[in-house]
Amino acid sequence: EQAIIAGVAHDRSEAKITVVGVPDRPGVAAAIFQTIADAQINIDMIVQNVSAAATGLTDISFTLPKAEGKDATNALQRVQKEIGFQSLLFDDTIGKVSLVGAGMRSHPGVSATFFAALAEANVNIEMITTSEIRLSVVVREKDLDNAVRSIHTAFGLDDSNNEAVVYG
Amino acid sequence: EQAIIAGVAHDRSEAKITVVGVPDRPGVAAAIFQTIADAQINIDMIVQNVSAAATGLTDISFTLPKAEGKDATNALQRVQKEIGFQSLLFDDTIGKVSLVGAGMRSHPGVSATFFAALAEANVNIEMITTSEIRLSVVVREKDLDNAVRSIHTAFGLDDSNNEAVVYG
Ligand SMILES: C[C@@H](O)[C@H](N)C(=O)O
Ligand SMILES: C[C@@H](O)[C@H](N)C(=O)O
Repeated sequence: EQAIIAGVAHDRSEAKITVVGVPDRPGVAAAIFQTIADAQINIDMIVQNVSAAATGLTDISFTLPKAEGKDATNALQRVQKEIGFQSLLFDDTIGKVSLVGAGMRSHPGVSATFFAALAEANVNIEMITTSEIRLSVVVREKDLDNAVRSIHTAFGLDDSNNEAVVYG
Repeated sequence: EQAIIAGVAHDRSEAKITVVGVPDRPGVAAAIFQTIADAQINIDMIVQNVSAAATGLTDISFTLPKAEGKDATNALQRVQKEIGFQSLLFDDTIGKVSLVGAGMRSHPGVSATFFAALAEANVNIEMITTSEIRLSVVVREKDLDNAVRSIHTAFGLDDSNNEAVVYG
């Protein structure tokens, strides 16, 4: 089975919020995102990795339009005590870059090549979230253009042609 | 704009590996996933959240077929010193459940409802990764069927009809 690489998407319109030190027990994610929904804030990526065994705490990060950052942090601060998280981080100088394609699950070389392209451009990868059709990373906003160029080069993609690249 | 909820996918065939205490600097993700690619291991989800400011370390988790777990941990152990991560966690009793749809980004109520369904079933959410068309969580394998049932109920989905539910 071949992987298809359709192209590279990038976005500099988003900010990131990290809810730090979230108790890892049922109901907490629900409370956080109900608060966000009640404030009518649109969410793009949500990322949560496993909690630390020692603390029973984890972090939940999500991205959203920059203009909605203040509303989101205000809404979350109001429920901090009730939910029990330690702190909030707000970051509005991120860029998001994604490799868009299909069948990428059975081609581990695709993610290796994607991450190598970022390394080649000396771009630090701050967050990763992937699916079979989309590999997305968060980087510094200032690194976004270099990241996009490097990924285009690594996969032989060219802005001017709209054909997908077959990999594998 | 309305969100479309197409259905719920679930998967109990995967295991999870967490590379713990990964230095947060360019090139590290590339090295980890080149190791995995060289071992010809298929990867599904990759999740990385932001590093701790105090330590400069983060974790990278990924899921893969259970049968490939040993090969993956062996391959990573061989490069532990070179890459510099602290430890590896291997977990083969996970379940993955996903809400599949479209336009979910502009409907924060969708993720709130999804997470609330899991909370309602007393299912702990161990990892989260989302896109506009798919919200995926990792839970205990033993909780998978309860999670799926609860999500069906929360969204008014019915296994017997194949129509998508419109939300919003
Ligand atoms: C951390 C958060 O996801 C929690 N485990 C929950 O289920 O809500
Ligand atoms: C942690 C890892 O993603 C690292 N920041 C890298 O860029 O490779």
